[in-house]
Amino acid sequence: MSTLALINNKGGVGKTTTAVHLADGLARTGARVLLVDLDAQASASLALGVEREDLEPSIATALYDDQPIGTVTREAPGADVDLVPGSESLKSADIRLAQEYGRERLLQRLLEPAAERYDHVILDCPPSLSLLPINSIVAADWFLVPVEPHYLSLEGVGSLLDTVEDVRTGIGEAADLLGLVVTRADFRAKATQQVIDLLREEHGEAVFDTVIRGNVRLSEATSFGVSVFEHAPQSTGADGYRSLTDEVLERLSAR
Amino acid sequence: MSTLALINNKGGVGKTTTAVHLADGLARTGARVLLVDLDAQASASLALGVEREDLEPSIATALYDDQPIGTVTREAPGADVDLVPGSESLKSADIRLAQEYGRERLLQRLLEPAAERYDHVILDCPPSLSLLPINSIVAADWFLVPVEPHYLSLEGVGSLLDTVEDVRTGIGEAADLLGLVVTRADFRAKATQQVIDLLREEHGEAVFDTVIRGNVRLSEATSFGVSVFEHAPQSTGADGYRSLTDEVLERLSAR
Ligand SMILES: Nc1ncnc2c1ncn2[C@@H]1O[C@H](COP(=O)(O)OP(=O)(O)OP(=O)(O)O)[C@@H](O)[C@H]1O
Ligand SMILES: Nc1ncnc2c1ncn2[C@@H]1O[C@H](COP(=O)(O)OP(=O)(O)OP(=O)(O)O)[C@@H](O)[C@H]1O
Ligand SMILES: [Mg+2]
Ligand SMILES: [Mg+2]
Repeated sequence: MSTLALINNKGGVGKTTTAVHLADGLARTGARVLLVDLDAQASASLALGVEREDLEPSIATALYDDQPIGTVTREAPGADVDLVPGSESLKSADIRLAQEYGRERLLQRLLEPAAERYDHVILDCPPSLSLLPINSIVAADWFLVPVEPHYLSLEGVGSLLDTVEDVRTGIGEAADLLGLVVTRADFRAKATQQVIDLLREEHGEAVFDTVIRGNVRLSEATSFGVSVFEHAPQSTGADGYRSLTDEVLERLSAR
Repeated sequence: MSTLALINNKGGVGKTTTAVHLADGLARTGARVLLVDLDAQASASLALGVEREDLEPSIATALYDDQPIGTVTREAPGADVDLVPGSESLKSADIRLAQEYGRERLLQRLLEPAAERYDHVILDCPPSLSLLPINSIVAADWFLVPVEPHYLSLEGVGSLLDTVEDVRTGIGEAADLLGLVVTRADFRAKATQQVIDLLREEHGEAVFDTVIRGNVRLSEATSFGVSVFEHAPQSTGADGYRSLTDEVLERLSAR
């Protein structure tokens, strides 16, 4: 089993879109996949067809009330993926979990039973480096960093990778970088290729070959509660995420 | 004096871009403006020309070490605006400030001396509803919600407005909504107008007339550490934010 976390404290870079499409992409190769939504916005849950008023029980129930992960797992309505939804009760996670012993390992312990049932577990995280993303970094084998090819997004990648190393030193273990994924790329903008080149110069092989272009079909699919593979299978968004799924599988089997 | 906070826990919707351009837009009308960067990513500080290694002393110094706001205020390199930078040390704000008495009013107390010196104070917040955005909601007179016209962004607006009312009930005061600002609008996508119509249907007059279109000049300007008024004054991005600045001034004088 492999556990993959989507990490970037920069907001709106495509963490959820990538989490949902890797989950469905991997499921379409026949793998058994669990998607865990650790964001209070519950974007990944909504994107896979859960209604806002049906989000509970969520991952918060398992984290706060020590319930086994199986009691909060359900089939995602919009894809052949199992889902543990996020919910608004995650808003107070930092304050509620701050005093717990081993507060950075809560998710790792919770996910242990998942090892036998699933081939891949995908963790979608909120745009921060607070306790839930830190828990994901500790629980995951690998992490992926979606990066929008704008200068602002580029600036923060280095310090994000440093934070993961701080977690490794402080807690004793942390996920390894599977790669940086360029997302929402708009090649009409001159800066896009420049930023991608800078990223490849600085991070080399760590940057996935696949570049996910801006494609309205991706945000449209979300509004229908299905993946783009279902909503617009011939679109550049579907091509991009099929290619990324293949590359992720290649990198996982090579390690 | 008016204090305006940019609030939205959805990431990447244009909070920082709007904060920076309202600050500079208001300064260009002759007003004295202070921009406070409450995000550990320090996007607003970087967008106005501060180098990443020069971010300290930041707002964190004032919040953690009880320093007066003046000691951490500087002139922004890229605009005629005073700036209190953000910095990575804000990452641990929730845990460090959780035990303080009146932890939701720390920023309000800190900004009191600013009332005589400035006409407007702009607060840029991280993409969360953790302690720093809550402090901003308590400290500000008004808040603006940038919304990207995608279904996912739309979903969360209602619950965000509910959270502000919870703050008002729990703490005893909170900012009033100045308006919802549609940002990063791409009219090539048919869903864009649909989502804007839904937003106006649901929130009526609260939605600003000005719609900020997607315009690469905006992210380019950020990479040069200046506003779009400086980098590309004839661009649709500059037009959009000039019009928004006017509308904000109208709404402030009408209240
Ligand atoms: N390649 C793409 N093309 C077009 N739109 C995209 C693409 N990727 C993501 N989006 C849209 O951009 C917005 C931000 O994407 P998403 O929500 O996946 O980012 P995120 O990093 O998870 O955001 P947050 O930081 O709030 O968790 C969404 O409305 C989404 O539909
Ligand atoms: N109108 C626009 N047109 C084009 N690009 C834009 C526009 N507004 C913002 N951007 C770009 O989109 C990205 C996200 O914008 P910004 O950083 O302002 O959002 P944010 O809500 O502050 O993000 P975060 O949630 O990380 O704080 C940035 O790279 C920015 O340059
Ligand atoms: Mg997300
Ligand atoms: Mg920002």
